[in-house]
Amino acid sequence: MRRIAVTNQKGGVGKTTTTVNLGAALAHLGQRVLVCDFDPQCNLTVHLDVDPASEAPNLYDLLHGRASLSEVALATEHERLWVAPAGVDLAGVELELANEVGRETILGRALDADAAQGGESYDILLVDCPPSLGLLSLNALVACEEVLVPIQAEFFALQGLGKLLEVVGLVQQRLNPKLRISCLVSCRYDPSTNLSRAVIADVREHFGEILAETVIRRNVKLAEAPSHGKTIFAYAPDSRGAQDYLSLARELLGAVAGA
Amino acid sequence: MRRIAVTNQKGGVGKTTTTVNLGAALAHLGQRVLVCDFDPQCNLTVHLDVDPASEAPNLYDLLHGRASLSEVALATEHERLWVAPAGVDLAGVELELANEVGRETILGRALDADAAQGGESYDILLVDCPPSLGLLSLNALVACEEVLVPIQAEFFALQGLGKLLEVVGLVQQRLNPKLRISCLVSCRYDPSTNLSRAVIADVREHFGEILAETVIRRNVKLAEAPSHGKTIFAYAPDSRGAQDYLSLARELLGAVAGA
Ligand SMILES: Nc1ncnc2c1ncn2[C@@H]1O[C@H](COP(=O)(O)OP(=O)(O)OP(=O)(O)O)[C@@H](O)[C@H]1O
Ligand SMILES: Nc1ncnc2c1ncn2[C@@H]1O[C@H](COP(=O)(O)OP(=O)(O)OP(=O)(O)O)[C@@H](O)[C@H]1O
Ligand SMILES: [Mg+2]
Ligand SMILES: [Mg+2]
Repeated sequence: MRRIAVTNQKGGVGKTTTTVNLGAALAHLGQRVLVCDFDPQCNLTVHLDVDPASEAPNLYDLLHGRASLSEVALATEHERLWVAPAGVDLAGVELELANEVGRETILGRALDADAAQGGESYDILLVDCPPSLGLLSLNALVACEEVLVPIQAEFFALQGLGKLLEVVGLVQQRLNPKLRISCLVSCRYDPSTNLSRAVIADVREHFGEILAETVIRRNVKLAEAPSHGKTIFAYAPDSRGAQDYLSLARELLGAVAGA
Repeated sequence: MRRIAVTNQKGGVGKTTTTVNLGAALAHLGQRVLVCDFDPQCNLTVHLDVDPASEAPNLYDLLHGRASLSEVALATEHERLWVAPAGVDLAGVELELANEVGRETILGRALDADAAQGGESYDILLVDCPPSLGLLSLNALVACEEVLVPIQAEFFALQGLGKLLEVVGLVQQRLNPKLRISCLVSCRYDPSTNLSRAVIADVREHFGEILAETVIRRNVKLAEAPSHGKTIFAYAPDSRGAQDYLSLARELLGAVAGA
């Protein structure tokens, strides 16, 4: 199973939108995909029409050792797409688990345990992270082998990348030698401004070999889909947003094939 | 001194852009303004052309009791506008201060101590918060009497407001009875989509009496200004962005006058 953490501590760049719709696009192309909501805001959970206040077990219970991944994962209305929802209590884990031994490895160990017990088998796991580099994001970086970084082509995007690379480097050295940044994805791209073009040119110069060819363009259908509890493929399958995420999914699958 | 926390745990809604440019607009109208960068991303610090890696004392030192506000605050090139910068270490305080007695009251006590010792006197203090409701944001909510909430007229904006109101309520009950949400401000507004109009109508229905009349429209000049280390007034004084933040500043000052 390919495990990918979708993270960027800069807020509002398109992490949740990418996790949901890239996940759905990969499922569309025949992959069995599990998307996890590791953000206490529960945006991904709501985007896929699950109630964050539901009594059913969620990732908060998994982190406290009270539920396995198989008990948390739910089927969605989309074939081959499952979701492991967040709960309203998830914000508490940063402090609740602060003194736990191996606190950064809880998610990784839970995923390994589930696979060992013959849980549902997925081809790809995507973890949506909160806009910070705290304990939840660290758990995702330790549990995964790849990092996918959505960026918005604006000035602050460049400032945050340095810090993110530093943290990924530390996790590689100390906790997870397999971890690598596999892909930077330009999201919410507005080709009409000089700013966007200038920032993307800058990113291509410094990170050219990992910058995805596919650019996710600004498309209001992507911002409307969550209010209907649907992925872009169920809400507006002919939209630019659906095309762009399908092209990104193909690029991601092609990257492995060529590896 | 009017103390205002600029916060919303939803990422990328315009917190930093609002703190810098509302601060500059208030200074433009004759107020003495201090803006504080309480976000470990250091976006506000860089926006005002200060180096987050500088050796000079910053808010990280203030939180550890090693520097007072007067020692941290720096003049900017704008008359009547000062900045208390963040440092690259600020991300560490969530865990470093987790077990400190009264950990949520550190900023408030430092501001009180500085005023008592005859520190620089400001009319208005604005605190830019990170996209989370952790220890840094709680310190801002305890230290301030007002909360200004930038919102982006998109679906996830509504989802987060409930949680923010809940946390503000808890802070009011347990730590700071004076705290109130004084203003919701629609930022990055794009009048051309049905989504924006529908969300704003929804917000007006639920929060009409605190929703600012002024709407901050999408304006690329606001996104370009940070790469020049300038406020919108120094970078593009005739832009829509400058007009909108000036109108918001007038509204904020009028609100007090009428109080
Ligand atoms: N390509 C796009 N076109 C138009 N709107 C988009 C696009 N991608 C995301 N959005 C919208 O932009 C906003 C931010 O996106 P999203 O919530 O996915 O970002 P995020 O990085 O997950 O934010 P946070 O840091 O709060 O977790 C949302 O309102 C979303 O609907
Ligand atoms: N009115 C506007 N018009 C155009 N761009 C804007 C506007 N307001 C903010 N921006 C841009 O949108 C992006 C997000 O804004 P900003 O960084 O101020 O949000 P934030 O809430 O502080 O984000 P974070 O949650 O990461 O702290 C930035 O690239 C900024 O330049
Ligand atoms: Mg998100
Ligand atoms: Mg900010």
